Amino acid sequence: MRTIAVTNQKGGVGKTTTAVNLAASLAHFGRRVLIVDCDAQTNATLSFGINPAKLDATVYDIFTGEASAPEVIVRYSDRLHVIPATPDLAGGEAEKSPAASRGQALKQALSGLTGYDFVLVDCPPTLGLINVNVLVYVEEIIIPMQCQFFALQGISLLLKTIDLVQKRVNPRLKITGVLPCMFDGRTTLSKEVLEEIKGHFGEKVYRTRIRSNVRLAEAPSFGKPVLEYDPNCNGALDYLSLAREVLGLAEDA
Amino acid sequence: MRTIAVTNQKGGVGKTTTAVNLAASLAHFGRRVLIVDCDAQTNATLSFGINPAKLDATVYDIFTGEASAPEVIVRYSDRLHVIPATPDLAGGEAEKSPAASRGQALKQALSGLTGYDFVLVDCPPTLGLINVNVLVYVEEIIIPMQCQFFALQGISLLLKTIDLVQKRVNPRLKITGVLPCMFDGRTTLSKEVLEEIKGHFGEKVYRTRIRSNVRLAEAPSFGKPVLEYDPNCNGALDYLSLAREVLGLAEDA
Ligand SMILES: Nc1ncnc2c1ncn2[C@@H]1O[C@H](COP(=O)(O)OP(=O)(O)OP(=O)(O)O)[C@@H](O)[C@H]1O
Ligand SMILES: Nc1ncnc2c1ncn2[C@@H]1O[C@H](COP(=O)(O)OP(=O)(O)OP(=O)(O)O)[C@@H](O)[C@H]1O
Ligand SMILES: [Mg+2]
Ligand SMILES: [Mg+2]
Repeated sequence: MRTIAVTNQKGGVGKTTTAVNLAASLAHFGRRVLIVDCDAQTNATLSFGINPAKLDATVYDIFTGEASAPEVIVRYSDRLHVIPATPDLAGGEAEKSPAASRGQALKQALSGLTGYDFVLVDCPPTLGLINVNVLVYVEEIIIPMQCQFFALQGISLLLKTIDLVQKRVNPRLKITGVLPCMFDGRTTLSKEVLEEIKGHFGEKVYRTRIRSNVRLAEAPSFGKPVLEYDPNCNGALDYLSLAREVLGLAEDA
Repeated sequence: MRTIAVTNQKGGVGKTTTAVNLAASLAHFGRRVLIVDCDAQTNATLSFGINPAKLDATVYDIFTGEASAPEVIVRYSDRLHVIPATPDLAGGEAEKSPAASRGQALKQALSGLTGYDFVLVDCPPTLGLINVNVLVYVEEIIIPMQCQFFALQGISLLLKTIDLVQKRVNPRLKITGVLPCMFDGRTTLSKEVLEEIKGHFGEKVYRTRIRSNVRLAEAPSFGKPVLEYDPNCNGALDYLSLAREVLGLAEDA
């Protein structure tokens, strides 16, 4: 089972869009996927048409240790399940449980999971205790980056945090890949920033670039991943291409 | 003197782009403007070509009370001054000073300022103590919103926070305006979300919409506001239009 955090403390760079659509694309290729929404903004939850206001059991109860994974998992489709988030995650209370305050809450609740090939975790745009819980649990990290001027700003702080967790608590944690998002191939700026990102991360930068595509912004308002909303648009094709890279498949699989 | 926070805890919606370019546009109309960067990502600071790594004195020292405003202000141009940020703001230490922990640090340091017509504050994408310090200090708030599906998500939390500060500490605090950013007029989604935003905020939504314009994303990499980088592009025109609305000027001023 591969466990992957989709994280970047910079806001609005494509974390949720990537977590949701990579999850759907992996399921499309036959994998059983669980996506865990750890963001109080509940954007991933909403992207599957799940209304956080109507739920009793969410990832919040996983953090407080009051519920087990099976009690909170929502089935979106046969191969795509969701642990939803709730705005209550913003209160600062979720991190206060003994396990969460040591970064162990997700690991304790989810390491025993069976029946999934992939667990993807959508992270909030912060470097706080919730994110630490995620980094302690997963073995892989995908960093979405918007190819704009500020993309590499603050990246050293993210890398330091990852490094700290990896050295002290989770030796298997590694950055699997960096994903250029909202890519606008027509502008010199995008290409320059992409070069800068490659200079920084080298081989880790995925060949796939997620191009700017309005369908990706529209799909959440229909409560479905883009693959269901418009299977032939660039957004869908790009995330299928990313899934192939993540799976190590040939480009025409 | 008008004091305005540019805030929205959602990431990547246009706070910095708005703070920087509204500041420059107000200066263009002859006003003396101070822009205060309160974000550890230092994006506004970088947008003026200021390198945070080379500074001894920043807004951090304002928070800790170790420096006064005149000691940290950097002159970008005659009418446009900057209090720069530093990545150290992320450490959680800045908020620990007696004044900052009560939300009073900015107010104490900046209320005595003279010589400016406008003070604009660029806020981080959080609802933490740094933001509270900003809300305790300013009298006005501009909320940039991206016209996408998640725009109104989490807005109630922001409004609650503003309400709390206004009731308990700062009765003159008010939301002056909501600014549609990164507006893509071609898509139905943008128009639908704009309608939703208007339904929510009514008259407070500026007539000006900041259209998606790559020049706005490029300008920071040249260390200057868009008005200097490309004075005739849509980005420049839109922020001049916003400045007119903020100043209460006629549209052809
Ligand atoms: N490739 C794309 N093309 C067009 N729109 C996109 C693309 N990727 C993301 N978006 C839109 O941009 C906005 C921000 O994306 P997203 O929510 O995925 O970022 P995020 O990093 O999860 O943000 P946050 O930090 O707030 O969690 C959303 O409205 C999303 O629909
Ligand atoms: N109207 C626009 N057209 C094109 N690009 C834009 C526009 N407004 C902002 N951008 C770009 O989008 C990105 C996010 O904008 P910005 O940094 O202003 O958002 P923010 O709300 O300050 O983000 P954060 O929450 O990280 O502080 C930046 O790279 C910026 O240059
Ligand atoms: Mg998100
Ligand atoms: Mg910003």
